[in-house]
Amino acid sequence: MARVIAIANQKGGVGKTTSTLNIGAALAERHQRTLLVDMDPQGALTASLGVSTYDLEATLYSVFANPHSLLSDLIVPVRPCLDLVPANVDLAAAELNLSNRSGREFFFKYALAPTRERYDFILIDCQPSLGLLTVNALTAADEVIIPVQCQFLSLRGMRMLLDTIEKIRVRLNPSLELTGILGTMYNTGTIHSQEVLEEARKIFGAKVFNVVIKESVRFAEAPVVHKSILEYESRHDGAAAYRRLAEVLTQDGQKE
Amino acid sequence: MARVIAIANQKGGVGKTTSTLNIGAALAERHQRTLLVDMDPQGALTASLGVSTYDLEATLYSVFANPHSLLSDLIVPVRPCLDLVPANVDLAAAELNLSNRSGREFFFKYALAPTRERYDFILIDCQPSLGLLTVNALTAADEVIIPVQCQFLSLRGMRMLLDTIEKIRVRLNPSLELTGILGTMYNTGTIHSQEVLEEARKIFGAKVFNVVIKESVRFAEAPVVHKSILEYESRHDGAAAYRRLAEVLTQDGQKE
Ligand SMILES: Nc1ncnc2c1ncn2[C@@H]1O[C@H](COP(=O)(O)OP(=O)(O)OP(=O)(O)O)[C@@H](O)[C@H]1O
Ligand SMILES: Nc1ncnc2c1ncn2[C@@H]1O[C@H](COP(=O)(O)OP(=O)(O)OP(=O)(O)O)[C@@H](O)[C@H]1O
Ligand SMILES: [Mg+2]
Ligand SMILES: [Mg+2]
Repeated sequence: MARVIAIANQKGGVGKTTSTLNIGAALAERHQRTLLVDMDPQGALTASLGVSTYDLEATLYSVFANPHSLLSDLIVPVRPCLDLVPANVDLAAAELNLSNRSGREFFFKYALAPTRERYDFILIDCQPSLGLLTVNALTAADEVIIPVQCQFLSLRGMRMLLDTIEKIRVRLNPSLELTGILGTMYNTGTIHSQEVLEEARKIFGAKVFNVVIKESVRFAEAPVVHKSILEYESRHDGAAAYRRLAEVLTQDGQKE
Repeated sequence: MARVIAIANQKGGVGKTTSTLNIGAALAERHQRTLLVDMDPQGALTASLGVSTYDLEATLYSVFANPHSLLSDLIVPVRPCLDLVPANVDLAAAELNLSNRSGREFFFKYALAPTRERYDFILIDCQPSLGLLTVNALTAADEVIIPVQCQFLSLRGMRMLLDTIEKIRVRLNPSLELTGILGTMYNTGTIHSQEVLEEARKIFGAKVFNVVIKESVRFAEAPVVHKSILEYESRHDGAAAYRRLAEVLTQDGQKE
C-alpha cells in the first residue's frame, strides 16, 4: 500500500515542484515504485519532465470533471519506477466546478484509491494556495512534506499552513501527519539563511529534516532539459541531499 | 485620478510582494501619493511593513464581506506619501464567499472607486493564483506589471497569465493594459538568468522593462526589519533599480 505524501506550502516559489521531482527521482533510483501527481494547473512538474499535454487525451482535470474517469488511464511512465499524472490549465476549472458539490474535498482521494497498491510512494505537487485542489491533496494524503525557502517571508507563512493541516486532520483526514519540514535554497554565503533555519528548528524542532537543500542555479537549469538534478549533475550537492532525503523516507520515515 | 496597477503573476516566489513594496516606496520618495493594497491572504506585504493585523478592526476582507464597508476606513498610513490597505488570512474566505455572487469580479473595483482621487498611484499585490481575488484586482486595475524571476520555470508560466489578462480585457475590463514585464532575481554569476532574460525579450520585446532587479540577499533581509530596500540599504543596486523603475512609471509609462 503506497505512502501518499503531499508536498505543500501556500507560499510561492519555495521548491515544491523541484522537491516533488527530485524526491521522486531519488526514490525511483532506490527501486521504489513511485507515482508523481501534478496538482498544479500551471503544470510545472509536467513541464519539468518534458511531458507535453497538447497530445494527451486526458489530464488530471478529467478525474474531477467525470467521476467515471479512471486515474490509472492518465498515468504516463517517465522513468524506470517513476510514473506521472500530468496536469494542464484545464485543472484550474476543477476548483470552480468542485466548490458547490457535496464531498468536494474527497474527489481525489476516491480517484486515487484503486491505484495505491501499485506503488510504494505517491507524491503530490501542490499549487501555491490552500484552495480546493490542495485540500483534495491533503485529504487524500497520509503525510505532508513542507518545503520552506530559508528566508523570512517563507518561514512566516508556516503558521497558516500548519493551522490548515490541523483543520484537515480534525475534519477530513484523521491520518494526516506532518512528515517533515524541508529547508530549501539555503544560501551558504549569507547569515540570513542560517538565522531562518535556526529559527525554524527552534519553533518546529525535530520536524525539520536534518537534510537541507542548498541554493544552486543547477536546479533552475535542469528543468530546461527535462531532467531531475540526479540526472543533470549526479555528483551535485543537491542531488546528494535529495538522495539522503529519499533514504530517510525509505527507512520508514525515520528522521536522521 | 490614480493610476491603478496590479502586480500579478500566478507563478509563486517571483518578487510580486517585494516589487509592490519597493516600487511603492520609490514612488513615495518622488512625492507621489501612493496606496499599496495587500490582496494576498498570506499578508506578506502587510508583514513586510510591520503592520500587525491582530489589533485592526477591519482588513481588506470586510469590503468583500460587507458592501457598505468603506475601503477608506481600512487605510493605514505607513510612510510619508505611502498608505496601506492590510490583509490577513480572513481574506481567504472572500474567495469562497464571492464565487456564487453576481458581479463577483467587480467587488473590489466598486470599493476602490471613491478612493482613487486621493492618490497618484495605487499598487495591488496579488497572490500566486488566478482565482477570484486576482481577477478582482485585474478588473479594478488599468495596468498590470508582471514580475518574472529570471528562471525557466517562471518564464514558461507567462503564456497562461497573458491569456488570462486578455480574457479579462475582453470580458470585464477593456482598459486593462500590460505596462511591463519586470525581470527579477537576475543572477549575474550564471548564464541561465541571461538566457532566460534574452528569451523574454525575444518573445515580449519592448514590453520587458530595461530595468532588471538583480538577485541579492538584502531583499530577503529587509522585510525582517520592516523596511523597503530603499531604507534598508539606500545605495544598493536593487534600490537604484526600483528608483529607476519609479522614474519610468512617473514619466507617464514611458519605457527607458
Ligand atoms: N535549491 C534550489 N536552489 C536554487 N534554485 C532552486 C532550488 N530549488 C528550486 N529552485 C528554483 O527556484 C524556482 C522555484 O522553485 P519551484 O518552482 O520548485 O517552487 P514551487 O514552490 O514549486 O513554486 P510555485 O509556488 O510557483 O509552485 C524554480 O525556478 C526552481 O528551478
Ligand atoms: N531581487 C531579489 N533577489 C533575491 N531575493 C529576492 C529578490 N526579490 C525578492 N526576493 C526574496 O525572494 C522571496 C520571494 O519574493 P516575494 O515574496 O516578493 O515573491 P512573491 O511573488 O510575492 O511570492 P508569492 O508568490 O508567495 O506571493 C522573498 O523571500 C524575497 O525576500
Ligand atoms: Mg510548483
Ligand atoms: Mg507575495
